[in-house]
Amino acid sequence: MKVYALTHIKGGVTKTTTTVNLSHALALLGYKVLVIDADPQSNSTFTLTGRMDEETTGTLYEALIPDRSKTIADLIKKTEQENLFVVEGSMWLYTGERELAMKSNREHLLKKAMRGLKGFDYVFIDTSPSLGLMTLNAWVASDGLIVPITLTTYGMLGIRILEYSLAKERRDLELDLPIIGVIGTLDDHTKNSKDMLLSIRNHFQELVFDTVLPRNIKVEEANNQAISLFEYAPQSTGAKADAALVKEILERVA
Amino acid sequence: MKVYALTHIKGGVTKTTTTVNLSHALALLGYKVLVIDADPQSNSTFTLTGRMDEETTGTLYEALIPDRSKTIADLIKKTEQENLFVVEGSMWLYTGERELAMKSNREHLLKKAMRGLKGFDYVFIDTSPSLGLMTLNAWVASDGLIVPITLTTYGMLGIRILEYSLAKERRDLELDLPIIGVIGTLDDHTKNSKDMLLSIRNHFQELVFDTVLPRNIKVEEANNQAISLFEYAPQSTGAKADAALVKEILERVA
Ligand SMILES: Nc1ncnc2c1ncn2[C@@H]1O[C@H](COP(=O)(O)OP(=O)(O)OP(=O)(O)O)[C@@H](O)[C@H]1O
Ligand SMILES: Nc1ncnc2c1ncn2[C@@H]1O[C@H](COP(=O)(O)OP(=O)(O)OP(=O)(O)O)[C@@H](O)[C@H]1O
Ligand SMILES: [Mg+2]
Ligand SMILES: [Mg+2]
Repeated sequence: MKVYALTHIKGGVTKTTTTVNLSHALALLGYKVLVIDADPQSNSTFTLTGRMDEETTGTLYEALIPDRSKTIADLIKKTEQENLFVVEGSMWLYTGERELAMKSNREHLLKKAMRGLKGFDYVFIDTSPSLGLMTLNAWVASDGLIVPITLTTYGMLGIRILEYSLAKERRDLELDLPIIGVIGTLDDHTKNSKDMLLSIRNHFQELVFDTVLPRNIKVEEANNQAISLFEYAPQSTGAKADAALVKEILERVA
Repeated sequence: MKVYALTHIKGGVTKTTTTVNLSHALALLGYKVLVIDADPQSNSTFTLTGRMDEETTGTLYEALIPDRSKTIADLIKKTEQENLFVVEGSMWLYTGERELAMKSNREHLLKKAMRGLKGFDYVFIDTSPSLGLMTLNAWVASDGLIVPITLTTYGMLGIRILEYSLAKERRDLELDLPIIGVIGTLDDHTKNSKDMLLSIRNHFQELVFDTVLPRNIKVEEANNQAISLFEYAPQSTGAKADAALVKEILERVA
């Protein structure tokens, strides 16, 4: 079982979309996949289940906040996609920062809740655009980080904070927290995008996947309707790029 | 003097871009404007000053974290745009949540630091995509909130958490925290965008500005190069829409 956290402090770089589409692609290939939605916005939960209103029980909140917390295994729900399962996010985690800060072993709560979890080939954790304790829990619980980054100056600026924070947490928590891959996203095929991609490749070298995810309205449309991109528009440039990315990831981590 | 916070938990809805472009437009009209960058990413700071590396002193950090904190007036810097000033953001505020949580009067620190601030017609506070203590400080320090929202389901989902959090903080802090306006952004002129705009107008009614900000590559290009949109592409659809929005805001708040 491999666990990866999708992370970047910059908002809107496609953490959720990439989490969901990679998970769908792997599930279609027959891998058993779990998505853990660690973002209070719960956009992964909506996209995988269509659920807009939060259930009162059975969300990630119960694995992290109550003293008698549940395990991740207790919270797993099916999605309509065979082989693809989800632990639903919770908007009540938006104040999670303050509540987690007081708990013992506060950075390891998610990892603890995942003890004994088995039967999955891949687990993806979607995170919020922040570097707080929720995101830190996702980092600690994972084997490595996947960093989607838009081909913009703002995307690159966020990397400095990410790398600073990673270095700090590696020292403090005595953990590896490796970046296993960086994905260029929302490629507009402009000169801007080309130049930015070049500086991202210069900075991250071989960590950057060859596949760059194009901006493609079909991806946005599939998200808006909570339909799998591979069902909604299997021939779209977005779906083809996601399929190519999955192949690269499998080669890199197998 | 009117103080407004640009806020939305959803990442990438154009909080920063709208803060910067509205500020430029008002400054060009002769209003004296201050931007306070309360997002650790400091994208407003980069866009207004071109600065990528943080100064060791003179940022918002010094107004909020040290015991002998500075006032906002101490931290004001000029930009190249006449009438437009900035209080630079600080990446060290990314752990601000935990540091602020322990301070007395923790929601009012920014408001306190702004005591006695004068000589500005408008102050805009750019916030991060979160609802933590930094954002709460921006809300408490402002006369009202401006909520940019992309015409997507994810944008709308974020509104539920925003409204829940607003209601809670209004009760707890006994403050008005009015939403003075909602702006539709990144309009792709697709059926999707139209449908979403309709549901946003149904939900927020007269709070939604008539002007909708279009997706326009010139806006992204200006941001990437830290150049004012009104200098870089004054005839662009982006610049024209920002100018129309400013007129609406002036009518609404004058
Ligand atoms: N390939 C694509 N083409 C067009 N739009 C896309 C694509 N991928 C994602 N989007 C859209 O871009 C926006 C940002 O993507 P998404 O919400 O997945 O980013 P995020 O990093 O998860 O955001 P947040 O920081 O708020 O969690 C969404 O509206 C999404 O539907
Ligand atoms: N009108 C526009 N047309 C095209 N791109 C735009 C437009 N406005 C903003 N952008 C781009 O969209 C992206 C998101 O905008 P921006 O960073 O301002 O959002 P934000 O809400 O401040 O994000 P965050 O949540 O990370 O603070 C940026 O890359 C920006 O350059
Ligand atoms: Mg997301
Ligand atoms: Mg911003």
